[in-house]
Parts: sequence; C-alpha cells; structure tokens
Amino acid sequence: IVCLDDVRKEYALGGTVTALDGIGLSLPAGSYTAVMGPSGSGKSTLLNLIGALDTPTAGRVSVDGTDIADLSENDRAKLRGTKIGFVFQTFNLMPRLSARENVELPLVFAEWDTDRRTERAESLLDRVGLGDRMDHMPQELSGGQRQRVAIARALATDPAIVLADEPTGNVDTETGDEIMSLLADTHDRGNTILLVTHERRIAEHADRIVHVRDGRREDTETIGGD
Amino acid sequence: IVCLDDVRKEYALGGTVTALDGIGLSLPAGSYTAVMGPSGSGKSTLLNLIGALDTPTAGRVSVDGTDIADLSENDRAKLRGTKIGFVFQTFNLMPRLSARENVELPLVFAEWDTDRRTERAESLLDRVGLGDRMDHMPQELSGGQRQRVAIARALATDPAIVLADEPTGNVDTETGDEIMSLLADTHDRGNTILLVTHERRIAEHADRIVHVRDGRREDTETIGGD
Ligand SMILES: Nc1ncnc2c1ncn2[C@@H]1O[C@H](COP(=O)(O)OP(=O)(O)OP(=O)(O)O)[C@@H](O)[C@H]1O
Ligand SMILES: Nc1ncnc2c1ncn2[C@@H]1O[C@H](COP(=O)(O)OP(=O)(O)OP(=O)(O)O)[C@@H](O)[C@H]1O
Ligand SMILES: [Mg+2]
Ligand SMILES: [Mg+2]
Repeated sequence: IVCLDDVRKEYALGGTVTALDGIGLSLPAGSYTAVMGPSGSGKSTLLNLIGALDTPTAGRVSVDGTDIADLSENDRAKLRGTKIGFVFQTFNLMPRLSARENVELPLVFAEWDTDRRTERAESLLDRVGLGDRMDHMPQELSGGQRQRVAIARALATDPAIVLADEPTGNVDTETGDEIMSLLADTHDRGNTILLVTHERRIAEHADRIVHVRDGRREDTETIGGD
Repeated sequence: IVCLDDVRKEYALGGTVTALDGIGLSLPAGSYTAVMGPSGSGKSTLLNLIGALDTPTAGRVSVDGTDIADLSENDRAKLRGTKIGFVFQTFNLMPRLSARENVELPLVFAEWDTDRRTERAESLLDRVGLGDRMDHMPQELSGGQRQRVAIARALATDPAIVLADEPTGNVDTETGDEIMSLLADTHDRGNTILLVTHERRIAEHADRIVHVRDGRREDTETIGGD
C-alpha cells in the first residue's frame, strides 16, 4: 500500500542538506512498522513524503498504487483527507478550535453528518482520557493532552494508513500504554500503521522496526511473537 | 532559592479546573530535582509559576527570597532574564531567527558584547550537536533539533535556576544522554535544576524525584549514590 523506491530529499541551504539519502521501504496493507533513529536522521521527512505533504527530490513514493508526484495539489489533499491519518510531532492543532472541534475537522471534510461527527469525536477523546477536556482550547491543555487530541484527530475517519510521529513523547507511561492500545485496535481492524518513536518499548508494539541513520536505512528487526 | 507554600492554580472554564491543588516545594540552592507525574497533573503549571510566567491563585511562590506576586510585570521579566533559564515543553523558538540568533537572544537582553555572544551561542549549539545547523531557521530543523536549540538558549546566560520541561522528549537515547551530561555539568557548577520528565531513567539523574498527581504531591524519592 506504501512503496518508496530510492527516495532522496535534499534542501538547498548554504550547501545541500540531505534529509533522505536513498531510502527504500515497503508497507503492505495491514502492516505495523516502527521507525527508530537519531534526532535529525530523516524520520519526520520520511513520514511527510508518505503522507503526501511534500514530494521527493528523487525516487518514487507510491501510496495506494499512485505515484504522489503525479498528483495535483488538490488530489494530494484529497488522498490525505480520505486515506491518511497523520499525528504530527508538533501536534499542529487549530488554535481557535476546541479539542472536540479539532477532532471533528477531518469528519467535516469527509462530509459526515453533524450528529455522527460529534459522537465519533467525543468517543475518541474519551478513549484517550480527555472526556473532561473536550471544550478546552489547545492553549488550555497540557502538552500531553494536545498530543492526545492530535491522535484522536488522526484516527477520526478511521483512515487506511496511520502515520504517527512520536505519539507518546509527551505523556507518562500509563497514558502511553493507552495510546498504544488504541493503535493496536486500529491495527487489528486491518489498518496500516507507521510509527516513528524514540522509545524502544513503544517500537516493540510493531511487527517490524526499521532503523535509520543519516537519511539511510540501517538494519531492520522483526518483532517476534504475537 | 525556590519555595512554594500551599500553592493553588485554578482556571475558570466551564466549572473550575484545578491545575495545582495545594503544592509545597523547596528547592535549595544547587539542588537537582526531578518531577514526574501523569499527563495533565500540573507539572508545566508548576514550572510556569516558579519561572514567574504566571502567578498562583492562592499560596506563595518565592524565588531567590522574593515573593513573585509582589513583583511588577517588568520586575518579573527582569528576574526571568537574569536568574532563570526555561526549556519549554513546546520549545517556543522565535520563528524568524536562526538557531544561533535564538540562543543569542537572552545574551542580547543581558547586554553581552557581540563577539562574546556569538562565541557563547556557537559553543552551546556545538555542545548539543548542532554545530552544522546554526544558520537553520526553526522550520528547517527536526523536532529534536528545535528542542536542543531551546536547551542551548535556556543555558545561554548560565542562569542560577534552570527549569527544564521534558527536555529529552523528542530525541533518541544517545542525544538524550548528551543533554543530561550538559545539565550535569551545569549542576556541578552550583546551578539549581528542576527537571520535568516522563522518563524514569532521565529522572534518575537528579538527586530527588518528586511525584505529582492531580495537582498534588505524592511520594518523594531520594536518589542514592552519585
Ligand atoms: N489555560 C487553561 N485553562 C484551563 N485549564 C488549563 C489551562 N492550562 C492548563 N490547564 C489544565 O491544567 C492541568 C495541568 O496542566 P499542565 O500543563 O500543568 O499538565 P502537565 O503535568 O504538564 O501535563 P503533560 O505531562 O501532559 O505536559 C491540565 O489538566 C490542563 O488541562
Ligand atoms: N526545510 C529544511 N531545510 C533544511 N534542512 C532541513 C529542513 N527540514 C529538515 N531539515 C534537516 O533534515 C534532517 C532530517 O529532519 P527530520 O525532521 O526528518 O529528522 P527526524 O529524524 O524527524 O528528527 P527528530 O528525531 O529530531 O524529530 C535534519 O537534519 C534537519 O535539520
Ligand atoms: Mg522528527
Ligand atoms: Mg507539561
């Protein structure tokens, strides 16, 4: 469902900054993959390309059979709206919308009717422990609470592909476990998950851990057991 | 050097949201204290009060012998500029300044001369592994790189009190260790450190771990040995 072929991403800044240095990756439908690597090694860049938020400098990124470089800006937005759920490393919540309204946003674009939308948003916020914070604005929430709103929003439409960029970085162990259990349920329903994390114990929830360094892949671990 | 006496912080939102529910805390000069607790338990609120960014609803916050409620907005800014270094959970970098310029900012306010300022900023950025990222703007940096700029900025004036809100949440283990080594050196020179973290192994670098839950203190652990 996701295929990267010798993908490069470079920025022209001073000299050239190479964020991805020839990355290949295949994510079959329903797979659960974690990505680990040093700060600055290209993980968020990788997710941004898969999420069609950016295009590669070279190489090919295919999502659901389509080369994202062939898509217009409109079609990329459509792909993101229907098939991809993105949890951003810096949350990126709409500052003038409440937690509930932030989670409803993808459902508005997907044209869900009002009652179903509210019910879905509230159920997800409840699931991540924010049942008593639904009317709070982002600046009235703690760091980890904002992170959880971002997670609920990413899962709102139950998207085929979930891209989670360090979803537990701002929460305690217990809250992190609840987030991982929510992702596990999503995976059990057949969704594809790509999870970037700095924490080994979080990565081990996946079936496979891909290690990156300096924009390239290093070794890959298969996580045994169920 | 820092003393909290039965501090409460409440927000009027819908009903009343209690962020801190009667917290007492004493940080002697040169102490190294970690704070752990669930997401939403009041840790960032605690740091904001100690950092004189906010005032309590009830109770007293004293920093360096002064009750911060007695200070004018100007004097609080002066206290922050001279005595407190703050690493924010969400970094709060100036978006139109480069990494180097962000780190120089406290030194500009402290009226350091230009050459010393640049030398100090570059040396700190080098120390956190950003020697080749000094000209990058925040949006041209990874999440963990922004976090490291925030740390360098907080330490720029070598402030008497360092308040670090989850300083390793966005970086890998190795980079996290480098950050902790920088904080250890700061502590060795006699600075006072208060570190909020969700990671046990990070908290254990401190001499004491204060646990909080629902805006109150729970148990406190003394970390033995060196
Ligand atoms: N401006 C505000 N208005 C209303 N409630 C607020 C406001 N700011 C914070 N809160 C609430 O106060 C509580 C404490 O927030 P705080 O940011 O101190 O938590 P925290 O311990 O730092 O959490 P985290 O580990 O997620 O960063 C949270 O439940 C939050 O929803
Ligand atoms: N717009 C840009 N211009 C120049 N360089 C950039 C830009 N965006 C990112 N970079 C660089 O690309 C590299 C990869 O960034 P990326 O955000 O993918 O790292 P990461 O693995 O997610 O790191 P972290 O774990 O710190 O979040 C970094 O070294 C960063 O400085
Ligand atoms: Mg990143
Ligand atoms: Mg916090």
